[in-house]
Amino acid sequence: QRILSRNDHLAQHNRELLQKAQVFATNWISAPGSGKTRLIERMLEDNRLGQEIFVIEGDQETSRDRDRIRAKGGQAVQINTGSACHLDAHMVHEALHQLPLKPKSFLVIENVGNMVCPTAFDLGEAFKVAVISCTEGEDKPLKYPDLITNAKVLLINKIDLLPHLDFDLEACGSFAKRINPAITVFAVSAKTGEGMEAFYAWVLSAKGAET
Amino acid sequence: QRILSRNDHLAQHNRELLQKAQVFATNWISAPGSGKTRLIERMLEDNRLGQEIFVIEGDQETSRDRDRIRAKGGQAVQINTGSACHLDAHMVHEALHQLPLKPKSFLVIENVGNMVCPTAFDLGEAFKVAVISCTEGEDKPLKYPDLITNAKVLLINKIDLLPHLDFDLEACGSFAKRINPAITVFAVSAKTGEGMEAFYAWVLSAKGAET
Ligand SMILES: Nc1nc2c(ncn2[C@@H]2O[C@H](COP(=O)(O)OP(=O)(O)OP(=O)(O)O)[C@@H](O)[C@H]2O)c(=O)[nH]1
Ligand SMILES: Nc1nc2c(ncn2[C@@H]2O[C@H](COP(=O)(O)OP(=O)(O)OP(=O)(O)O)[C@@H](O)[C@H]2O)c(=O)[nH]1
Ligand SMILES: [Mg+2]
Ligand SMILES: [Mg+2]
Ligand SMILES: [Zn+2]
Ligand SMILES: [Zn+2]
Repeated sequence: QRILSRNDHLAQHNRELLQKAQVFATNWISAPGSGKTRLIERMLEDNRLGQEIFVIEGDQETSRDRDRIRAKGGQAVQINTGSACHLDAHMVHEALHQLPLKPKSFLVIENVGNMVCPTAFDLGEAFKVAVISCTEGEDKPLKYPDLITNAKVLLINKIDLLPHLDFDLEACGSFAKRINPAITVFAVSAKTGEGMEAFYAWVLSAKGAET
Repeated sequence: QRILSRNDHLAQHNRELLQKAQVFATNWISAPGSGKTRLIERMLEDNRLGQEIFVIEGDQETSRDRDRIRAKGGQAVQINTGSACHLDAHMVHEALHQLPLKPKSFLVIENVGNMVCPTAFDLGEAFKVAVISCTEGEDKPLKYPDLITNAKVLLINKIDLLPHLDFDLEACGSFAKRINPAITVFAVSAKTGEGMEAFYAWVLSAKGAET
């Protein structure tokens, strides 16, 4: 019988709270600057998920990401982690009680930009979303495998920049499948919206399966 | 009297070892995919530092970066950190004993891609080099301040992509100066070599001042 760490215990509490409130929560993890906030802005602009999107923003410092989400009409709270490099279930628990969550809505938890430590912490989400920007190089799934092992879906973002890069999109996707054969991969651009329709359809069916 | 942590103790040992060997060591920190390895490749290609460059590569997994450096004629060893998100002085100590370091040479320690945790660990280097890619957004110095506070120099890399980005180069530099007024900032492209001459001149004078 594995002794649940304090974090796992709280994560389980968060998960029960979210299930009772009928809120579908995901935990978004990437390197700094891969486009997590831009992707959430795009989801708010497109409004294709049919329900309200609430956002918990995690950053060492500033409320810049929360302000960007609010500017797009989203309800967002900001967690500043200071020297901590990842969100934990305790921080998220506090933030959950600050949001007027509605049944059937979505909760996006944008983690601190870091491909390593956030992958190990359960926050109470349904699953983790990994984001890799094609400006970072196709080798990232192999070099930072925890990101891929712990995610259900990988978004390869900023594909509008492909004409200007030496990035091998095929290789990046197959490297991810090598690390986690079950992962689903989408190539998208948060800037132009390319590829997002397929991702929205996938999220809606994943939500249907979970709730 | 601050009690030196075990890491600081070992870092001090590394620093003495490097000073005795007359090797000028720097610790390069960035987000994953900012171009640390590409910058080292560029330094090997340009050969403008006048002395041999030894490299310690830090990654969760793979020896891909070490192999890239060796392919450019550099002497490199690879440290795989597994689940650890940063290099520490103990890991570097082991690697130091594997390199045939020469007097007056350079040692570049490429840390694990992570803007947070590596900034807190002294490895025995002369100073830290921060790298931010202009594909990551100009807000990074404000959102990940530890990276800037702990660095002596900031390289804003990939400026060859500026025509295709909404990146504000001026703002990024001034945000960094706001966080750390003493930091020196260079705008460079590891791909085209633009801006590297000024950086080489700065490194040579910094090395002269330290040794
Ligand atoms: N060309 C292009 N740029 C993008 C895209 N998505 C994001 N960006 C840019 O990438 C930079 C970083 O985007 P953010 O949304 O702030 O990234 P993030 O992952 O939220 O960053 P942190 O929260 O700081 O870790 C900004 O300059 C964005 O404009 C995209 O699809 N295409
Ligand atoms: N256009 C352009 N691309 C660059 C430049 N520097 C690096 N890249 C590209 O950016 C991607 C990542 O470069 P790397 O050198 O592997 O970055 P890194 O910081 O060493 O990455 P990790 O060690 O995995 O954290 C690769 O696709 C490079 O080709 C640059 O100056 N301009
Ligand atoms: Mg963000
Ligand atoms: Mg590298
Ligand atoms: Zn960490
Ligand atoms: Zn020793």
